[in-house]
Amino acid sequence: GREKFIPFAQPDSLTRVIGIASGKGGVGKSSITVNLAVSAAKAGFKVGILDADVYGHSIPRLMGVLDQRPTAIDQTFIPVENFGVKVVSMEMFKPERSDPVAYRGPLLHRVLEQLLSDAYWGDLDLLLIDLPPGTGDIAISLGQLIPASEILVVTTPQIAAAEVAERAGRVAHQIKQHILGVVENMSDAPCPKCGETINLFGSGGGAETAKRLSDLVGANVPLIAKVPFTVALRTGGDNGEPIVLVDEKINQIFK
Amino acid sequence: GREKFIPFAQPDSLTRVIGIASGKGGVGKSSITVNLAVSAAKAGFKVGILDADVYGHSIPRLMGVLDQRPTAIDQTFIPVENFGVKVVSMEMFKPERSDPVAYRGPLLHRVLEQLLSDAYWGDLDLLLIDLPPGTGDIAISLGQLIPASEILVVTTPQIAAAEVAERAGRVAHQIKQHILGVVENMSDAPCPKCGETINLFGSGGGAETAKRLSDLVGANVPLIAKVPFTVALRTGGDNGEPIVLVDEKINQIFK
Ligand SMILES: Nc1ncnc2c1ncn2[C@@H]1O[C@H](COP(=O)(O)OP(=O)(O)O)[C@@H](O)[C@H]1O
Ligand SMILES: Nc1ncnc2c1ncn2[C@@H]1O[C@H](COP(=O)(O)OP(=O)(O)O)[C@@H](O)[C@H]1O
Ligand SMILES: [Zn+2]
Repeated sequence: GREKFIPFAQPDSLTRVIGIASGKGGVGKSSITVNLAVSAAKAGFKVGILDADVYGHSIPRLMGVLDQRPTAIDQTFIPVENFGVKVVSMEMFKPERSDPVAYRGPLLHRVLEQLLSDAYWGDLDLLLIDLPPGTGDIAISLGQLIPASEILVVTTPQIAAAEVAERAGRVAHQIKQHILGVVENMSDAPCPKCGETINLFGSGGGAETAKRLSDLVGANVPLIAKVPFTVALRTGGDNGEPIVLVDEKINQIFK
Repeated sequence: GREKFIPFAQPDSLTRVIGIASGKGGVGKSSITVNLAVSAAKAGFKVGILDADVYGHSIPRLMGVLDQRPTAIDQTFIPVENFGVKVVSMEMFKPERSDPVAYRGPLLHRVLEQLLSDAYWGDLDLLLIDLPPGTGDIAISLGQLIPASEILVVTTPQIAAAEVAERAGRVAHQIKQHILGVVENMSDAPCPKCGETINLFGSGGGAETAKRLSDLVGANVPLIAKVPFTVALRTGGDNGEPIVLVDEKINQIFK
């Protein structure tokens, strides 16, 4: 069919597009995406989230827009909005929420293209794209559809996770996408009773991933932030209220 | 090309084939697969693991066979073996371990078929297949290639995870695969200093997933086990020494 017009792929686009990637699932990639977006909106930026994680799509719950759908007007549709952030998710286009999405490769590319071109995003400063974990089709499609997009890699503290996280960065490098940096998530947690620091997931994984990716690209890929394991971050996510709204200390980390 | 001969798909096969599935990544699916396999081998069963998680493939590290490759003899190859368990992983077929696997749909089906037919598994009592997280191509392919295979769904304790975990079961139900049950992983952890139970990931997710899947299939889908969050399980995994080898209490849970 005809090529769709994607505003963010135009040379004069002022929107920064960042794909949030991880080698494995469950490292907190979607929670990081949501808290980054809401923190940026709190600071006055115009922000959108495109949930392209077809297998997980947890953004609607994390953003408190679980049963909302975009309003369709002709060929375009208006994203739902909460906490000052516009949200479009693959989940919103399924007939029944509990329908498992069993997309196959080439269909994924077309769906991503459609969400980028047909949604009426308006003038955004920042568009975060929550990619599926791993190095599959969609990460490659994003690089093809928006060559100027950048990649942020999320990983957990254990060294063993660095190897898988590095793979997510390698794909980006192969398709000449800029790797912005690494976020280590679920670092040491204090015991709620005695305050002892418990290192649930080991340590050093973020720095190790950043080092491996720096060696790969031949330039500095920084470890941008370490987000501690915080039970309130999880409960906030389960209830659709991102923690950066209520916890200024955590909000500072996301800034 | 010609249909490949898969011994486990034959009506007289005595091997129980179980796909280990999860709605999301990072819930401990691969760690559960490895500890189940090693526990069964300790109890005298002949066990194999096929690591079909193309995007994560963490089985070789968890099983302590990171840089080993199967020996090829003509058209067939001999799986690597450790702790009495035979292991074949998609990772073993890549030129460089750090190569990101960017397989697309139809290729995945053929690679799975090849690993099932060309590996010389011998007489197995049990074959565990570590599926990629989510509801994508490979879960569907397994049901097509081995219709008698069963599915075990792994989830974490928070209720929010039950919705995604349920999806993994729905695909199995749609392709008429039997859902064996649910395992809840990373349940309450004791503080190493004061012993206080910390509920890192909430509670009730396993029971909720089992209930939803029971309603879906119209029969009892049991919550088979709850595995506590155990730092030694993580460190054992990172070092390629499954915890059931050294911790009898945990081994009892896996039996
Ligand atoms: N820093 C953190 N502290 C505590 N829990 C976290 C943190 N980050 C993520 N989580 C929890 O971990 C689980 C997985 O997070 P999620 O964002 O869904 O991961 P992913 O998108 O990588 O699959 C969720 O239950 C989430 O609430
Ligand atoms: N019961 C547990 N207690 C402590 N850590 C665990 C437990 N189960 C898994 N883990 C850790 O959680 C991380 C994710 O586990 P993994 O088996 O790779 O998940 P998946 O295969 O679902 O992506 C690993 O670092 C692993 O060591
Ligand atoms: Zn304590």
